[in-house]
Amino acid sequence: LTDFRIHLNAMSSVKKTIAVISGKGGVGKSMITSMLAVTMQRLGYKTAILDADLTGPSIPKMFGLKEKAMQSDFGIIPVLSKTKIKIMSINLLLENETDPVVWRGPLIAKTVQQFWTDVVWDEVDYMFIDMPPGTGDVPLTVFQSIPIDGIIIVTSPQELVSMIVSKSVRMAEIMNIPIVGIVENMSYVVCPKCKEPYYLFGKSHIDEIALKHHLEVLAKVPVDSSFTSACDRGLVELASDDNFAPIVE
Amino acid sequence: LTDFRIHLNAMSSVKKTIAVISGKGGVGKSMITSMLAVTMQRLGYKTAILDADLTGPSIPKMFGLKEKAMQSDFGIIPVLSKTKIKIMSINLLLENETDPVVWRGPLIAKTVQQFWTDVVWDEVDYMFIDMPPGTGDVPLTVFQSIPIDGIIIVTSPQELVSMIVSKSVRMAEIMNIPIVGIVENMSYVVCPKCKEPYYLFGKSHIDEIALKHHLEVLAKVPVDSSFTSACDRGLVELASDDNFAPIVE
Ligand SMILES: Nc1ncnc2c1ncn2[C@@H]1O[C@H](COP(=O)(O)OP(=O)(O)O)[C@@H](O)[C@H]1O
Ligand SMILES: Nc1ncnc2c1ncn2[C@@H]1O[C@H](COP(=O)(O)OP(=O)(O)O)[C@@H](O)[C@H]1O
Ligand SMILES: [Zn+2]
Repeated sequence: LTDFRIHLNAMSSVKKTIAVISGKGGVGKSMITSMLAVTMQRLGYKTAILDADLTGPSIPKMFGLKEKAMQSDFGIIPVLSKTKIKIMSINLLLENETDPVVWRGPLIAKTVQQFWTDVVWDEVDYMFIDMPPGTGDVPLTVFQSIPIDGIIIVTSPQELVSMIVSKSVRMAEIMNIPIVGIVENMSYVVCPKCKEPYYLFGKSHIDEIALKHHLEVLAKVPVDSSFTSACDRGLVELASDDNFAPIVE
Repeated sequence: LTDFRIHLNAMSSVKKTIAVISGKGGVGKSMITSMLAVTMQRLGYKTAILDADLTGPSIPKMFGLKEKAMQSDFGIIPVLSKTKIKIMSINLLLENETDPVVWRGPLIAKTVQQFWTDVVWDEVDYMFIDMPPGTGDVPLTVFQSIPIDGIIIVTSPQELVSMIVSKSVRMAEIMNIPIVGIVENMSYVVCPKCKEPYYLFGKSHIDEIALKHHLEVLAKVPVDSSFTSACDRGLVELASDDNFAPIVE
């Protein structure tokens, strides 16, 4: 099985890779990936993010990264965030961020593989991989192109959660990758005035769905406009991690 | 231009067709389409819904329709909702609702055209068309297959609204169809306890975006779990139309 492992750059060492998947775009997968990395980094782990979401590369924007990645003799150097998280994303390589590349499955997988082999990931404890959204062919080909140690599923209550979890479980089984657990995003909001929580779409069924698949619900993240503005302003590293700290086993 | 009009069934008469579009799935396009029809019907207009969203046909479920559509000598008879709205959807025709048809653009357009020509739309004042989500080829081919008098754009603040509105405006221009206006869905929630409105993703920019494109914001619909449960239980016709009544010109 280690033959399957696509070889890291000679100068790299990555202990654990966690892929973050979602049923479709817009459920907050990139925000959750960023917050997982931010939280781990605050706890002292050397953290990295590999932005494999090539059609919607929002990681650099959330971290307010202004510079492009540099090339060295050993390979491409990831860009460091304000709190020293190592980040690689297509937006850090292309000159013009609105480059009209048509990203198809095989090209996405090939590019993500190059992010793994050609980037110098110097001493990383945890690498979070922001996957292309969906549970179909595109994320599947990415799973086949780099070694993944665990999967986190991001769900949002207004989608068909049970179907998305079933599809994700099947995808993880096909690839023989363990599922770390489920993060439910945007299921409730806390009224800033009276602090009352309100379940936006009614009580969610995530606990029953998780139980049915023997999965753990790692966190339930409320809709919080401070997250939105932090992400919009490139300041995700200032956001509160109350919801995320418990995920760290 | 009337030659372009795909001919209605001989027994049909439809005064106005309004297509409801969205940037992507999950922003509440089908719920908004249903509520527009419900509100018009309550005001005394003879209303119909043509469910052109073949990959996600949720209209019958929202109306709690249990029966299948019947065939007559004149054509297919639409199913009547509890308040007599005439409805046609692929789910009302296929025996097995989980039929694994792969819906591609040309097949969607052809099927929607048949909904227009082969269904007896007997005396309809307003027909709302639940379009396939997106602003790309698939909805474009549907626009080319049946006559549309106006477009309503449904947006949700956590997507790239300005890009979606620009793409929708371009699509409407290509097809030479006027845009009735924009409905912003799920941008705020009213706390059930203290009645304080809370902007989930921060203050939205929909008014500026609408102004820039000379469009009207027809309504701003809050996230309200009573909508979700009404839709889930097939009782959308019982939902409150406070937000929707003003849209009726
Ligand atoms: N819990 C949350 N509260 C408030 N805003 C959120 C939350 N999760 C995501 N967002 C916002 O929603 C938008 C979409 O999130 P993103 O992570 O880019 O989704 P995805 O990667 O699934 O497409 C972003 O503007 C983000 O800041
Ligand atoms: N304003 C709202 N408040 C609460 N739930 C909503 C609202 N709008 C949509 N929903 C719910 O969100 C889900 C997705 O809505 P739907 O209309 O099917 O989206 P789309 O047609 O854009 O895919 C449904 O369960 C629906 O009941
Ligand atoms: Zn309150």
